[in-house]
Amino acid sequence: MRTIAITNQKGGCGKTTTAVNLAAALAMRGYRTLIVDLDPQGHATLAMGAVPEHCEWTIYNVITRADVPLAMTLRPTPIEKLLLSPSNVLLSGAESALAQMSDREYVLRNRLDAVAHRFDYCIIDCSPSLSLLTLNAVIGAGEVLIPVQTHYYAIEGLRQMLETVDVVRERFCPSLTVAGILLTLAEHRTLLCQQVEEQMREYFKDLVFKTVIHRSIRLAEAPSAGQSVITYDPRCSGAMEYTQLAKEICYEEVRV
Amino acid sequence: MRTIAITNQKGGCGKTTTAVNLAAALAMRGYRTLIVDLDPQGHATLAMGAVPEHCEWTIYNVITRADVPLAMTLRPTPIEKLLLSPSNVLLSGAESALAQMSDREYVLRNRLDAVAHRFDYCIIDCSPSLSLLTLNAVIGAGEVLIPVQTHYYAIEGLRQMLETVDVVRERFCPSLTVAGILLTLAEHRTLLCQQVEEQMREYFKDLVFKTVIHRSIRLAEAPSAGQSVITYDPRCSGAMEYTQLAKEICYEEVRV
Ligand SMILES: Nc1ncnc2c1ncn2[C@@H]1O[C@H](COP(=O)(O)OP(=O)(O)OP(=O)(O)O)[C@@H](O)[C@H]1O
Ligand SMILES: Nc1ncnc2c1ncn2[C@@H]1O[C@H](COP(=O)(O)OP(=O)(O)OP(=O)(O)O)[C@@H](O)[C@H]1O
Ligand SMILES: [Mg+2]
Ligand SMILES: [Mg+2]
Repeated sequence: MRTIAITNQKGGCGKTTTAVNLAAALAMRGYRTLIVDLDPQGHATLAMGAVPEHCEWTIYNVITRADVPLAMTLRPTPIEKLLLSPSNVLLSGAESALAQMSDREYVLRNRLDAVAHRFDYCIIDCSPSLSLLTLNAVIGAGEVLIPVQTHYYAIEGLRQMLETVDVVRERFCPSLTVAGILLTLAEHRTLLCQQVEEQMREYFKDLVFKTVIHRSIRLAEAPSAGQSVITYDPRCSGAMEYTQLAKEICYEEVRV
Repeated sequence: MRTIAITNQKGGCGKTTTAVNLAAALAMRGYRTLIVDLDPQGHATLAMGAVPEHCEWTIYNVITRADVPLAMTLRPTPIEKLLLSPSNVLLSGAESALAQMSDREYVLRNRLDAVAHRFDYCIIDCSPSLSLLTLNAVIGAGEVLIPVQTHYYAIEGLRQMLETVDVVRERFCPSLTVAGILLTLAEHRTLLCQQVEEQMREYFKDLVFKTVIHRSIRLAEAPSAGQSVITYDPRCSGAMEYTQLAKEICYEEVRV
């Protein structure tokens, strides 16, 4: 199982939108895929059509109790090969619970190992913070994908994010890699976005995915229908771009 | 001094953009205004033209050391009546430091008291989390302004945010009020935004400001020039809307 954590401490850069639609695109291409919602907001859970408060077993139970395996939380989604491990607001209590544990940075990694044989890909959605919970996601995954809006604040945050990745690699996870930097919420016509994209590609070179996700209202509508954009409107630009990203992630041919 | 914390655990809903431009609009109307950057990302500091890493004294020192008064951190901004208390990445260490203190929820409130006589308004920018640091901002302010993007995930988050405000009022700050809910990043032409706005006004009634902040690229450009939009492009829609918000906050006539 290849696991990728979708993370960036900058808020609103498209982490959940990327986690949900990349996982959906991978499942539609035939890969057995797991999406783990590691954000107490429960937005990935909502996007998959589940109601966070109604989920009896969530990732919170898995992290705080040794007798609840990840497999117990798995729920079906609108896509056959995609399963969800949901979260809800209880997860905000995990931070202090984790802090008391001896193996506190590796809890999620140990829990993911138990289901690794069942999936080809695992995508983890993170909250906008560099908490112990997010650290668990990054170490558990061993690979991070960093969505970055093509705006000024986002560039500033990226430098800090990459420094954090280096620290985590040194102290906890020597094999940690960056799957890539994904440009999101891009707007064709604005100069600011074009300038930011140019700067990103110049500075970070191949680390930046060829695929760019542009602003498209269909991407914001899909979660209110409890679906990924891939099933909500398969022919819209958002669905095509996330499908292209899935191909790029799987090292298949990228049609630029 | 009237203090307002700009907060919402949902990321990217326009907290920093609102804190910076509301503070600037209040100062331009002649009020002595302080903006406090309580986010380790340091984006409000950047938007005021300062370099977070170069600030010798920041709000982190004020929170963690009794011998550093808030007054020591104050720096000028491009607007005469507006002063900044900056932050940088060191602030992410404040959470664990606060947890050890006996009066840990009230530290910022005590520090703000010392400068209250010098300002008419104080605006606090928060990070996208419900941490001890954000709790300090909410208790220190006694009033919260909640920016909400007119999208699906944002509505879900608002319910949780208002529940949190109720809990904080009961346990820590009986006089805590909601200054208002501010609709941000609104798009005139999309059905989703119109539907969300209608639902918000129906459900939350007068709690929602009359002023709505629409998406405008000038608002995203201004921080890269180290300025608020009020001085960057005073005639653009973003500047007009934040000026109108300042009037609404000050209970002056709102021209709808
Ligand atoms: N490409 C896009 N086009 C249009 N809207 C988008 C796009 N990507 C994300 N959005 C919308 O923008 C908002 C922010 O995106 P999202 O919630 O995925 O970001 P996030 O990084 O997960 O936020 P948080 O930091 O709160 O976890 C959401 O309302 C989402 O629907
Ligand atoms: N009305 C607007 N029109 C256009 N762009 C905007 C508007 N408001 C905010 N932005 C841009 O959207 C992005 C998110 O806004 P901002 O950073 O202010 O949100 P935030 O809630 O402070 O984010 P965080 O959760 O990371 O603290 C920024 O790049 C900002 O420049
Ligand atoms: Mg999210
Ligand atoms: Mg901010």
